[in-house]
Amino acid sequence: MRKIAISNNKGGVGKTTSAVNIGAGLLKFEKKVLLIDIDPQSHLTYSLGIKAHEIKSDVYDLMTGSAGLSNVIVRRNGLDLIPSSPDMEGDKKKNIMDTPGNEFLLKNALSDLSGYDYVIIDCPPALGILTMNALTSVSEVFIPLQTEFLALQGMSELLKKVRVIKEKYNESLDITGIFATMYNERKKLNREVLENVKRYFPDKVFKTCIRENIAIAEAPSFGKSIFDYDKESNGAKDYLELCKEIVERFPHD
Amino acid sequence: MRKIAISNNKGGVGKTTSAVNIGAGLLKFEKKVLLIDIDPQSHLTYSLGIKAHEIKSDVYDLMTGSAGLSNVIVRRNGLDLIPSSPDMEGDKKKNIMDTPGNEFLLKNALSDLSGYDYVIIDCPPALGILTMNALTSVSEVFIPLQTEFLALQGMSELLKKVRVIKEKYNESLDITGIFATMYNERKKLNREVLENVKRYFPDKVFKTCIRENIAIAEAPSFGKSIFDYDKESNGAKDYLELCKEIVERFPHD
Ligand SMILES: Nc1ncnc2c1ncn2[C@@H]1O[C@H](COP(=O)(O)OP(=O)(O)OP(=O)(O)O)[C@@H](O)[C@H]1O
Ligand SMILES: Nc1ncnc2c1ncn2[C@@H]1O[C@H](COP(=O)(O)OP(=O)(O)OP(=O)(O)O)[C@@H](O)[C@H]1O
Ligand SMILES: [Mg+2]
Ligand SMILES: [Mg+2]
Repeated sequence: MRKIAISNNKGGVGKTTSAVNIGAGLLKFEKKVLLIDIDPQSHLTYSLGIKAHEIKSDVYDLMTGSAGLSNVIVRRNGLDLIPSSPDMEGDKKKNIMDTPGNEFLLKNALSDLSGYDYVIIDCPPALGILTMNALTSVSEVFIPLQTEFLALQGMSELLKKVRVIKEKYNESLDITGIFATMYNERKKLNREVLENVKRYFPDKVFKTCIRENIAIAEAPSFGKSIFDYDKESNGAKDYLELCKEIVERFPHD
Repeated sequence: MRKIAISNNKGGVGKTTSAVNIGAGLLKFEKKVLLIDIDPQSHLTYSLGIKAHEIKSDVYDLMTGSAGLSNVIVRRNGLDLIPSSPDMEGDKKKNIMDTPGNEFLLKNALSDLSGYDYVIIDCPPALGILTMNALTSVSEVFIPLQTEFLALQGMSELLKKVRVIKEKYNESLDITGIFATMYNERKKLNREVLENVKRYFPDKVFKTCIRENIAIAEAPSFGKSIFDYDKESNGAKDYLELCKEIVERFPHD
């Protein structure tokens, strides 16, 4: 079972979009996939068309032990999901912060999970306790990178955080790869940033770039992955290409 | 003195970009402006070309009382800034969380601030303790909105948070306005979301939209505002237009 966190503390770089579409893309390779939404904004949950009132128990209930795996997993469009909810942001988050061993709440809750080939966790744009829980539960990190100046600035903090977690909490953790999102090769800025990233992190950048494609931004308003929304789009082609690379490129090769 | 927080828990919607360019735009109206970076990612600080090693004391030192106003303010391109730094994310943030009265640390630190017409605070993509400090220090909130489906989803949580803070901590707090960012009128999704926002929040949407403009994304890599980088660009025209509206449109009109 490959467990992957999609993380980047920079906001709006395509974390949620990638979680949905990598998840859906892996189904095309006959993989069983579980998605986990650990962002209180719950955008992964909404992107699958699940409304807030439909959620009986969420990832918080799982982490604090008030619900088991079988009663938090919902199924949509062939994907299994452990949903999140907005009230994770307030007192509930504070409650998680104050629980002893709070770095491992999710890891412990997933300890007897089976029956999946891939587990994919969508993280919030932060390096706090929720992202910490994701990074102690997985052994792979995928970093979506918007190829712009400000997004590149945040990378060093993220890499530092992954190194610290690997040393102190989760020896198996490693960055499997960085992939460009919203990429437009006609924009000089995008080309320059991508060149920079390839130079800084030579063997960590996926070959596939996800191009800028309006269909990708439209799909979540219909609760669909890019494959169900517009299978002929550049977005569908790029995410399928990326999934092919993911399946063939094992971690820590 | 108008004190404004630029806030939206959705990531990547143009908060930092707007803080820099509204700040620089207000200089064109002969206003004295102080920018405050309260996001540990420090993107507002980097956007003005200030490197991490140049910062002697930051907003954290100000909030915890280990530095005064006069030794945290740096000046660049005519703008005064209270910088942030990445180490605000770890133990320092935990220290703020555990300090009694931690919601008002920034407000208290700014209590004898004078000599400015506008104070503009750039917030992180979250509704935690740092955004809380910003929202208790100001009486106006500006909400940059990327006109896409996922960005619209986050609005209700943000509005709820502002209402709670107004009731419990800061009676003077109000949303002055919402403005569209990265707007492309040729994209149906952008037009539809903008129409939706105008219907939901009739008198809260600024007339000016900030159009999608690559020069805006290029400017921070040179440490410049859009006005210094490319004054003929759509970005410069739009942010100037927005500033005109801000100056003319007083809060709570
Ligand atoms: N390749 C793409 N082409 C066009 N639009 C895209 C693409 N990828 C993502 N988007 C859009 O960009 C916006 C940001 O993406 P998304 O919300 O997935 O980022 P995120 O990193 O999860 O954000 P947050 O930091 O708030 O969690 C969304 O409106 C999404 O629909
Ligand atoms: N009008 C625009 N046209 C083109 N690009 C833009 C525009 N506004 C912002 N950008 C770019 O979009 C990206 C996101 O903007 P920015 O970082 O300011 O958002 P943010 O809300 O501050 O993000 P975060 O949530 O991470 O703090 C940046 O690369 C920025 O340069
Ligand atoms: Mg997201
Ligand atoms: Mg920002």
